[in-house]
Amino acid sequence: MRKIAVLNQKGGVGKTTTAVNVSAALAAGGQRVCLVDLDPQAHASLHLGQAPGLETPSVYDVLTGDTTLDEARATIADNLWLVGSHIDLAAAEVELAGIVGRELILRDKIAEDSSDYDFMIVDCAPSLGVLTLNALAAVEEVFIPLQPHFLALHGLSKLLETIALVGKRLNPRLRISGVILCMYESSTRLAAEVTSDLEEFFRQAATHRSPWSQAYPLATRIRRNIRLAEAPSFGQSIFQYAPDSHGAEDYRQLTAEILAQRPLR
Amino acid sequence: MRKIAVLNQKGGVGKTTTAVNVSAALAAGGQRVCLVDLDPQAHASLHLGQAPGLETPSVYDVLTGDTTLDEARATIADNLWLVGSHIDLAAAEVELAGIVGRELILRDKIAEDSSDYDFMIVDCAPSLGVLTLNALAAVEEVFIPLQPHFLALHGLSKLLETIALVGKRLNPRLRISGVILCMYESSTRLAAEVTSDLEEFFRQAATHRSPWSQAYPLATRIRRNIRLAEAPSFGQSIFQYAPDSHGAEDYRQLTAEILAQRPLR
Ligand SMILES: Nc1ncnc2c1ncn2[C@@H]1O[C@H](COP(=O)(O)OP(=O)(O)OP(=O)(O)O)[C@@H](O)[C@H]1O
Ligand SMILES: Nc1ncnc2c1ncn2[C@@H]1O[C@H](COP(=O)(O)OP(=O)(O)OP(=O)(O)O)[C@@H](O)[C@H]1O
Ligand SMILES: [Mg+2]
Ligand SMILES: [Mg+2]
Repeated sequence: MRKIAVLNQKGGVGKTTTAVNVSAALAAGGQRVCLVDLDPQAHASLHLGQAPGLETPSVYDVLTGDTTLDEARATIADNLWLVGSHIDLAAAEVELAGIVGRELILRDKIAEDSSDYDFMIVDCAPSLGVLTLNALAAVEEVFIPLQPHFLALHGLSKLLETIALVGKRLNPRLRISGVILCMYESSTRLAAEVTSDLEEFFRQAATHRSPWSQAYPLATRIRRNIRLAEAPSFGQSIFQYAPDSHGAEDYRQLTAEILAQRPLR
Repeated sequence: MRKIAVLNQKGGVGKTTTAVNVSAALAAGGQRVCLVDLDPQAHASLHLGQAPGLETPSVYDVLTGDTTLDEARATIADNLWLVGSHIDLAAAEVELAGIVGRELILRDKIAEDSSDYDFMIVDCAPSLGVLTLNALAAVEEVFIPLQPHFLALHGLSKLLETIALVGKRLNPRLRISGVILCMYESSTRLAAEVTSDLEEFFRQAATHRSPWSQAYPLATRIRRNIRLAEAPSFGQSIFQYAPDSHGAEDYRQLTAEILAQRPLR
């Protein structure tokens, strides 16, 4: 099972749109996928037309109580399951504050879960708090969606340091599988320049053997496409809502690229 | 002096772009403006080519030490001053945790400041923590930039409740002066629908006499314009970087609309 966190502490860069649509594309292609919504805003859950916590338990109950992943999981479509979120999760940061091993709860619950998936994908909140640390301690791969604007690289360094620290102290198997260029405004100079700065950044990292020296920007760029912003208001992935759009095309291609990645060890 | 917080806990919706460009437009029109960067990411400071904290004190020193606003203030242009931020400010949340009246520090420092401005504009971080509470306790008006996408109204309710609570407990003069539609994708159905939902929301609020019953979406919409994303990489406002662009046009018009607002009491 490939266990993946979709992470960037910067808000509104395409994490949820990526987590949801890559999950949907993988499932449509026959991969068994469990999507975990680890954001109290619950946007991934809402994107797929779910509102957990009202009648079904949510990931909040999994992290703060005895609920198993299985009890909090809902079937979304063939091959696609969701462990949904709820605004109560916002309290988890405070509730878990004193608990020993509070960053390892999700990892333990995954270990106790007997279901087998090909992919577990965790959509993270725009923060580096205890919820996101749970994701980083539990998965083996991180994908970083990034909008190619000024200051994108600024936030990236801080994020990479946090990931390296978790890798060192909590999870030696953690690696960055790639940076995903999202909301890409084609044919603008800004997108081209930030992208080339990013490529240079990772070329440098590779020569210096830093903890992220195997990370790289994926070839597929997700272009700006209003259909991607419309799909959630119908509770659908882009493939249900607008299968012929550029948004669907790009996420299909991105998913193929992710599937083709060979594990690095 | 009109004291304004630019606030939305959702990330990447146009807070900094709005705070910086409205400040610049007001200053160019002869208003004396002090911009306060209350985000540890310091994007407003970087947008104007500043990197405080290295040699000059920053708003971190103002909030956690004896530094006055005057000592942390830099002149940016005619009529435009900046109290800049620094990543150290991220520690303020923790450092101020036990302090009595920790949300009122900025208000006290403003009261001790003898400089007179026509406008003080505070750029907030995407969070409702102690830094943002300092802004809400210190100002009298809140502007809420908002991207007209699905779930924009979702986050708005929570934000309005927080503002109402601060208004009730800490700052009875606090009011919401308006919602600013940013990153507006003209001629998309999504922008039109979310905007009309927003207008309906505030029409309802007006009839129910809720604490935000005088809030409304401003008529000026800030359209998506790549120039607005490019300007910060040159350390310039949109008026210096691309004075004839749609971005400059829209922020000029928004500023005129803000100037024309009559105080509600
Ligand atoms: N390629 C795209 N083209 C157009 N709109 C997009 C694209 N990707 C995402 N969006 C829209 O932009 C907004 C932000 O995207 P998204 O919610 O995926 O970001 P996020 O990083 O998960 O945000 P948060 O930090 O709040 O969790 C959403 O309204 C989404 O529908
Ligand atoms: N109207 C617009 N058209 C195109 N790009 C824009 C527009 N407004 C803002 N941007 C760009 O979008 C990104 C996010 O905008 P901005 O930094 O102003 O949002 P923010 O709400 O302050 O984000 P944060 O929550 O991180 O503080 C920036 O790269 C900015 O340059
Ligand atoms: Mg998200
Ligand atoms: Mg900002």
